[in-house]
Amino acid sequence: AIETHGLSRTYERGEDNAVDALVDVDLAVEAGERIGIMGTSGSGKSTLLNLLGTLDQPTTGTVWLDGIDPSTLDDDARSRLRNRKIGFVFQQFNLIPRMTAEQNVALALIPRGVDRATRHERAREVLADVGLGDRIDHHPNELSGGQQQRVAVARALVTEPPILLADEPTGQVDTETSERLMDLFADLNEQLGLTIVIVTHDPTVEDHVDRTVHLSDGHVVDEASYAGA
Amino acid sequence: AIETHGLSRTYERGEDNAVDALVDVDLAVEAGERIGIMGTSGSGKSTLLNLLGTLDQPTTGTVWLDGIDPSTLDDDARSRLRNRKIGFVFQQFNLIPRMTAEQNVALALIPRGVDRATRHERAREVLADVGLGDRIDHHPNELSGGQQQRVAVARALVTEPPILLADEPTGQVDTETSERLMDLFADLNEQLGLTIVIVTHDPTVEDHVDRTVHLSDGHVVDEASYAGA
Ligand SMILES: Nc1ncnc2c1ncn2[C@@H]1O[C@H](COP(=O)(O)OP(=O)(O)OP(=O)(O)O)[C@@H](O)[C@H]1O
Ligand SMILES: Nc1ncnc2c1ncn2[C@@H]1O[C@H](COP(=O)(O)OP(=O)(O)OP(=O)(O)O)[C@@H](O)[C@H]1O
Ligand SMILES: [Mg+2]
Ligand SMILES: [Mg+2]
Repeated sequence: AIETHGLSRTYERGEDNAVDALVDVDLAVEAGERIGIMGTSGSGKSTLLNLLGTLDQPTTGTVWLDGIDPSTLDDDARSRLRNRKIGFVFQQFNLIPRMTAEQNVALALIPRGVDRATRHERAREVLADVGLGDRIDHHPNELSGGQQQRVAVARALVTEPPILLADEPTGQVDTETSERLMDLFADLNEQLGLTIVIVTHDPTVEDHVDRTVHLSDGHVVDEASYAGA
Repeated sequence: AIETHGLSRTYERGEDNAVDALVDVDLAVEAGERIGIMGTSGSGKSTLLNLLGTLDQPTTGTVWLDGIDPSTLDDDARSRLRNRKIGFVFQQFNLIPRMTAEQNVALALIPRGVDRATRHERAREVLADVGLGDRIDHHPNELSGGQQQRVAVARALVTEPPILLADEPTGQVDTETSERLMDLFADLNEQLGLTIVIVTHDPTVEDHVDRTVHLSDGHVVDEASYAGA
């Protein structure tokens, strides 16, 4: 499903201010696997996830999505690849303020050429799956933080993508709601073979993944040398 | 420090769509106390915190801040009261995108009439306290999610307010960074008598507060009747 080789990302900020956010990351995720990514704040987790999701370009190294290197594609082809293969849950949600929960979720189905009635029907179904059946007509500013996060999760899942990349999808919700979301991911993994890469600070998520990759200052560290393990 | 009596908040949405976010909450927080607020997603935690912080007005009931009822003041007097007494950490950070971390934090000292050089010096000190000494000239979009959150915490603390109202201040950071923030709050509580009200989903925060208030569907429930306790 996803593979990286020698992946690095440096943010240039003029003079000698550059930040090496990610250094020399080799990663292989099989189709249907569930991988956790943990690490201290600022260790490069979101940077890695953005590169895996083709939302950013590596400084050096390569990413392969089902054998395709996105950097060889033009912008249109790259966003078509992304729309077909990846559901993304952003750390800061990125919901559209003037749209309702239902509209925000249905929007994700437009690139798939799904008709309007079906888009909205599927949006309502997935919102019910994340426990928001009674908030479908609320705008983001009429929802709590955790509810907004669940709308973002619903939007990522509504297209039934083969790969889910989720950046702390349970960071704003309570333990009970978090378990409910993780169970939903597990069902989709078992029934549809969904490949899952999830960034988290929550140690209980380790119970829901096959293995966990630990990042420290942009480097992948093995379990033993990771101070926080 | 803070007291509420019969506090309720209903969000009107036309027709029969109203949401009773908070119902009949009686709460008393002594000066220097540390209180946690927990509850499932959508149970009214942020609504309660916004009312305690005079950022919103109750539908019924009263809030007293050191004996003053903010609803009896005009807008200017209410924001002066807020600036003098409260440091607020928002759930969604609310940083100013075109300002650096240092500028975002220094800005909070302008209503206090502090001169520019001192504002920036104090901003750098508090940013170092939250572990961001090497990111002071980064804009929010050049910071990770957890780093942005820590800038928001620094901005709430830089004015050395008597009361800190924090809405999931450690939701975006790892366990280690979270402990560091909670220790910082504990130091300020012991040394300056800081009163702390903290909304959280993190059960380990219970070790850092004197008592925890549990909300369920807008109601305060006692420990025993709270399903998740
Ligand atoms: N402007 C609004 N209009 C209508 N309903 C609203 C509005 N703002 C919040 N709500 C509703 O009020 C309830 C309480 O929201 P609140 O933000 O206080 O929850 P919370 O306990 O902070 O949840 P979370 O843990 O997800 O942040 C929610 O059900 C939410 O949908
Ligand atoms: N545009 C940018 N310019 C400069 N530095 C950046 C930029 N974006 C991120 N960084 C830096 O890169 C590092 C990695 O950021 P990243 O967002 O990947 O961290 P993270 O592991 O997701 O952290 P968190 O758990 O706080 O979300 C951080 O130190 C951050 O300050
Ligand atoms: Mg991140
Ligand atoms: Mg909230």
